[in-house]
Formats: sequence, structure tokens, C-alpha cells
Amino acid sequence: MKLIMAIIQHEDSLRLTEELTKNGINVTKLASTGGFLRSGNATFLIGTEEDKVDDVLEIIRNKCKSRKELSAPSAMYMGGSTWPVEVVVGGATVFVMDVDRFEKI
Amino acid sequence: MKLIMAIIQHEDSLRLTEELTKNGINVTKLASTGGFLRSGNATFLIGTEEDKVDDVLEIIRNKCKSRKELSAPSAMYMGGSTWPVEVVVGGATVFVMDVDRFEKI
Amino acid sequence: MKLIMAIIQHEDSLRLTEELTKNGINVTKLASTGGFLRSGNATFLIGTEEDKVDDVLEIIRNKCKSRKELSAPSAMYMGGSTWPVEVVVGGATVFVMDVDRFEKI
Ligand SMILES: Nc1ncnc2c1ncn2[C@@H]1O[C@@H]2COP(=O)(O)O[C@H]3[C@@H](O)[C@H](n4cnc5c(N)ncnc54)O[C@@H]3COP(=O)(O)O[C@H]2[C@H]1O
Ligand SMILES: Nc1ncnc2c1ncn2[C@@H]1O[C@@H]2COP(=O)(O)O[C@H]3[C@@H](O)[C@H](n4cnc5c(N)ncnc54)O[C@@H]3COP(=O)(O)O[C@H]2[C@H]1O
Ligand SMILES: Nc1ncnc2c1ncn2[C@@H]1O[C@@H]2COP(=O)(O)O[C@H]3[C@@H](O)[C@H](n4cnc5c(N)ncnc54)O[C@@H]3COP(=O)(O)O[C@H]2[C@H]1O
Repeated sequence: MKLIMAIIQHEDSLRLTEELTKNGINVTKLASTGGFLRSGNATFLIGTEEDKVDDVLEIIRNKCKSRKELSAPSAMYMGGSTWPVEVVVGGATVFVMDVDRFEKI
Repeated sequence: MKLIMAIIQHEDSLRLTEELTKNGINVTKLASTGGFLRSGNATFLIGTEEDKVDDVLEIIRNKCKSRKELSAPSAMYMGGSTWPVEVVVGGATVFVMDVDRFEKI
Repeated sequence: MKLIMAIIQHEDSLRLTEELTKNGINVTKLASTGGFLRSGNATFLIGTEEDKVDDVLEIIRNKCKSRKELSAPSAMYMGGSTWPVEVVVGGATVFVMDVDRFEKI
């Protein structure tokens, strides 16, 4: 059993949920916020057998698009500049982790 | 150290929190949503020593009940039917994961 | 790749986010609730290379302070007493976990 934690953009959340459910893949969604842009995104928890991990990643690749966003001025600590800067937000940031034990109670 | 991630039904959240606290078990709760029924549930994060994992699972088993729910019509992508279908929602879906390092700062 | 899950106090969330971003460390924030005090706190997800884990922990140590809080009466299941009791809430509770696979899609 593996746990996939995928941080995706708010705009793709519904489309991805529908596609996962259509393929019989269970998912739990958490509302989250990005540290840099401070805007709402979504963190998906997907527990799945190891041999299905690639299928899930393929679905995420098909349903989650990268977009250009303007960073909020408050986010520009780096160079101290206060002008909004354009950043590319990727389709998904995905962590696949090992699960010792899985139980349905 | 292990991290237990337990997805439980909204109705059992308070009762489970009280029982865990009564047994001196620390817990952090996250509001979450199920992918299929789209209704609110709860994801519990419980960091505990390996020899206490079975105790925690026993408490979850005692406090979290399975229930019959009607699936929202919008959730029925599978066969294309739009009639609500009865599903059994289990007491808890539990992932136990290994923790490399645990620190209280 | 490691995933750091840090549960921190609400009051330190903004300061910690700014410091992590200033150091080029990506973070995703989840709103959470403590099991004992029942008050809102924050769970940070930080995916980072293994050789940067100590830097991240150092930033958390610098930006997250422990505080004395009064426990809500409802939280006192332990001895049955209903008087609020003073507890020390630590700066952060931190889990570092191994990541099998990391992908930016
Ligand atoms: N210090 C910095 N300087 C300049 N540009 C920066 C930056 N930090 C982030 N960015 C840019 O801003 C986008 C949005 O970041 P945000 O933190 O709001 O939202 C992030 C965050 O919520 C999450 N994320 C990404 N990498 C992560 C990691 N290693 N650990 C935890 N969460 C991560 O995924 C969302 C999208 O990330 P993505 O990399 O596609 O897109 C990022 C990246 O292109
Ligand atoms: N492997 C996994 N990874 C991540 N999270 C997981 C998971 N397995 C379960 N969950 C979480 O636990 C909740 C209850 O799941 P359970 O399997 O007991 O109860 C499920 C199951 O009986 C049924 N169900 C789920 N997906 C289905 C599908 N594609 N077709 C038919 N029935 C489905 O609907 C109930 C509610 O599902 P919902 O998604 O709303 O809510 C799920 C979801 O939030
Ligand atoms: N092993 C673990 N797994 C998952 N999450 C964990 C955890 N250890 C700590 N946390 C999270 O970190 C918050 C702060 O914990 P801390 O131990 O510093 O500070 C704690 C501790 O000093 C005290 N406390 C917690 N449980 C207690 C109990 N059963 N009896 C007496 N004091 C308790 O109350 C403070 C606030 O606790 P609260 O539950 O509201 O909030 C907790 C909880 O959200």
C-alpha cells in the first residue's frame, strides 16, 4: 500500500475527483494554502496498491494543468521588490510514501 | 514513532477525540471531504510509539461505526445512472506510516 | 526527499511562512485543530531534500515559540475536574517522513 499526497490547483480539483472516482480510485481531499502565492489549493490523499500508483499519476497528469499566475506583492520577500511577478504554477506536486499498515475498520 | 492517519466520519469525531485524550493520546484533526459522497469527514493525525499503535486502533474500532448513506446523484459517474445509490461508509480508513524523526520543538 | 509535517501554533504561522519562503523552501499549509485544547493550529507540509531537513528544523526553532495556555474546561476529561488548567503548548510538533517518489507534474 502507498499513500499519494498530491498538491493540486483549486481549478483542477473537481475534474480530478471525478476522473479518480470513475476509475474506482478512493480519495480524500483537504483544503490547503500555498506558502508563496498564499492562495487556496487542494491536497489530495490517495491510498492505493503499489501497482496502481502509475495509473493514478497518469490521471493526475491528464487532469491537472500548469498555469501562469501573478504573485501577490506581499509574497515578494526575496529581492524586496513589491511588484507582482509572474510565476508558473505546476499541475501538481506529488509525494508517494510507503504505508506500513492499512486497515478498513 | 509511527504516524497514524485515520479518515473517520464527521459524526464520530468528537467521541473519538474525547476517548483518545482520556487515554493520554495526542491528536491533530483536519477537516476533509470524501471523493465519492463529497460530504465532510475528518482526517486524524496521531503520532504515537509503535507499541501503542494497536491500542489506538482498538479505540478507533470502539468509537467509529459504519453507516449506510445515500450517495448524492452527482456522484454516480460509474454507470451513468442518476438515481442515488445506498453505500456503506466504514468506521475508519487507517494508514500507519513510519516516522524517520520526531521532534518536539 | 523527505516530507516534514510540522504542527505549529496559529500565532507563528505567518512568521514561519515568510521565513521559509525567504529561504526558498516550499510549503503547503493546512488548517488543523488540536485534540486537547480544541483551538485552531496549523499543519505545515514541507517536502525537502534530506540535506536541508536540519536547516528547516532550525528555521522552525527560531520562529515558533512555546506558550502557556489555559485549557478549556471541556478538555479536562482526565481527572474529571472542570476547572481550566494551565498547559505549556510547545513551539512545534514535527514528524519527518521518508518519500519513495517525488514528482512535479
Ligand atoms: N520562494 C519562491 N520563489 C519564487 N517562486 C516560488 C517560490 N516558492 C514557490 N514559488 C512558485 O510559486 C508557485 C506557487 O507556490 P505556492 O507555495 O503558492 O503553492 C505551492 C505549494 O502549495 C505546493 N508545493 C510545491 N512544492 C512543495 C514542496 N516541496 N513542499 C510542500 N508543498 C509544495 O504546490 C504549490 C505549487 O507549487 P509549484 O512549484 O508548482 O509553483 C510554485 C512556484 O512556481
Ligand atoms: N484508499 C483511500 N484513500 C484515501 N481516502 C480513502 C480511501 N478509502 C476511503 N477513503 C476515505 O474514507 C471515506 C470512507 O470510505 P469507505 O470506503 O468507508 O466508504 C466509501 C465506499 O463505501 C463508497 N465508495 C467510494 N468510492 C466509490 C466508488 N468509486 N464506487 C462505489 N462506491 C464508492 O462510498 C463511501 C464514501 O466514500 P468517500 O470517498 O465519500 O469517503 C471516503 C474517503 O474520504
Ligand atoms: N503525537 C502527536 N500526534 C499528533 N498531534 C500532536 C502530537 N503531539 C502534539 N500534537 C499537536 O500539537 C499541538 C501542541 O502540542 P503540545 O504537546 O506542544 O502541547 C499540548 C500539551 O502540552 C497539552 N496536552 C495535550 N494532550 C494532553 C493530555 N491528554 N493531558 C494533558 N495535557 C495535554 O496541551 C497542549 C495542546 O494540545 P492540543 O492537542 O490542543 O494541540 C497539539 C496537537 O494538535
